[in-house]
Amino acid sequence: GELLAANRRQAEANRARLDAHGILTINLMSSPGSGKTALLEATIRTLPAGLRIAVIEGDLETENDAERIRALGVTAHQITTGTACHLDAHLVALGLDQLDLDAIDILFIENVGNLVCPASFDLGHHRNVTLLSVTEGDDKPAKYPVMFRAADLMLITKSDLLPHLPEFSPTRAETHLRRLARDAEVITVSAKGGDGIPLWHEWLARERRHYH
Amino acid sequence: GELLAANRRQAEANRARLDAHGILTINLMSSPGSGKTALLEATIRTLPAGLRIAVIEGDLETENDAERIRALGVTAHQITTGTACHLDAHLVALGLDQLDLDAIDILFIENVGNLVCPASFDLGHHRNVTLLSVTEGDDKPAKYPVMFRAADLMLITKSDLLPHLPEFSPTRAETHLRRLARDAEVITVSAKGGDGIPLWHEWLARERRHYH
Ligand SMILES: Nc1nc2c(ncn2[C@@H]2O[C@H](COP(=O)(O)OP(=O)(O)OP(=O)(O)O)[C@@H](O)[C@H]2O)c(=O)[nH]1
Ligand SMILES: Nc1nc2c(ncn2[C@@H]2O[C@H](COP(=O)(O)OP(=O)(O)OP(=O)(O)O)[C@@H](O)[C@H]2O)c(=O)[nH]1
Ligand SMILES: [Mg+2]
Ligand SMILES: [Mg+2]
Ligand SMILES: [Zn+2]
Ligand SMILES: [Zn+2]
Repeated sequence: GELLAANRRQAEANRARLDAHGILTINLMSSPGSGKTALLEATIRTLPAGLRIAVIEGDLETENDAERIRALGVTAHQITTGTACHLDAHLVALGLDQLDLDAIDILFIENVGNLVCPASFDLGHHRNVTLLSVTEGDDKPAKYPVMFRAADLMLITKSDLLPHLPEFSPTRAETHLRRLARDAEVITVSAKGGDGIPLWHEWLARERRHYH
Repeated sequence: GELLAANRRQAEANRARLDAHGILTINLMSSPGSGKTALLEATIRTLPAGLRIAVIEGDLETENDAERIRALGVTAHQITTGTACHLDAHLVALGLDQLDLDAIDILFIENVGNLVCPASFDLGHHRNVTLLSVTEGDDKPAKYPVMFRAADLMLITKSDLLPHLPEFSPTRAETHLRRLARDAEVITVSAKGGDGIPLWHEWLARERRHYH
């Protein structure tokens, strides 16, 4: 309805602003606790020389996640939504006002932990990255299809725990994704052990070349 | 507004119907994959003699969870919401029509995996049980307060994984819950190993005596 139409207009304005500054913008989505912030921490620890990033964090309450990012020396702006279970383009526009857009190559937006609503709100970003942790079960792409249909990349996270979770099959998770007629890439990572993080950096580099 | 008022009226009608049959009704909520269905499977495997249960499952798509319950010989009705990220009293009323209410002592409603919206919709149930898995992080009660404020019981799940997750502290999780001025009980369980399941059965028995 009117709400989504207004959001779309604001998202287009956000994207134009981001494009004018040559910023690749990634919308990170997942269930609560799937490892979005941990992935950003692992990304920062292995950041290629000269790559400048910033983060917009979305949560109902607390500055916890922005503080974790700032502790590693990277700019992070925290949006607290109060009760909304997803970010929208208007909240992100206010966040952009708080950042020096001339000093950023990649902007990460860590959305509110929710495997449904966030997929429906364009923020003005370029790519949707959906995280699925091995601890949640490999059936989630089938049970929460709205989110996984929207994914440009699916990251299977916490792979260091796989030896303790014999019932999780990365192949089954990918099969469920494919059944949604999605040809999104899939990368398996561990923010703790570092597995797959180089592939994640390669994907980001490819996307930067594609968008700017 | 009007939507929540209509939901409240339907919830009262549902609760009157459930009370007339002496049924204790539990609303199980959590993030996707925190172990709601696994908890129900463990509950069924250790069901006290003579206790009759049924399950209403809520998901966007698939019959997966209801099939897991039916595979253990317990009645389960699956609600598929399509896009809604939470159950409401109207959907539950339709589910009640599919059950033999004279054959049930405890009805479990497994809500859609979402740590925000489901807490705001009364289904006509008696108690809210919120699951927090050790794999999600102990900060969730602080970051998703709407859900944890509504909890009558918090179950910390997948405790068998604790040896592999040194950064999760059950004490910190409980402290975050208490800071919300909530005196809800906390029980730590493992659906896989069976730890804590007897305490969960004891809590259910106490609640049945309290309500009927
Ligand atoms: N073993 C293991 N644990 C991880 C990994 N990544 C994250 N975790 C743990 O998972 C929990 C949640 O991680 P977060 O980074 O806070 O997850 P999040 O998705 O940002 O959570 P929200 O923002 O609250 O939705 C924490 O206890 C982390 O330590 C990983 O690669 N391996
Ligand atoms: N180690 C361990 N794994 C568990 C436990 N309980 C559940 N799991 C695993 O966690 C994953 C998700 O479990 P489910 O029971 O499907 O979780 P759920 O909350 O019902 O998921 P949704 O209904 O999709 O939101 C599965 O891979 C389970 O095997 C447990 O006690 N210990
Ligand atoms: Mg986070
Ligand atoms: Mg389930
Ligand atoms: Zn929402
Ligand atoms: Zn909702």
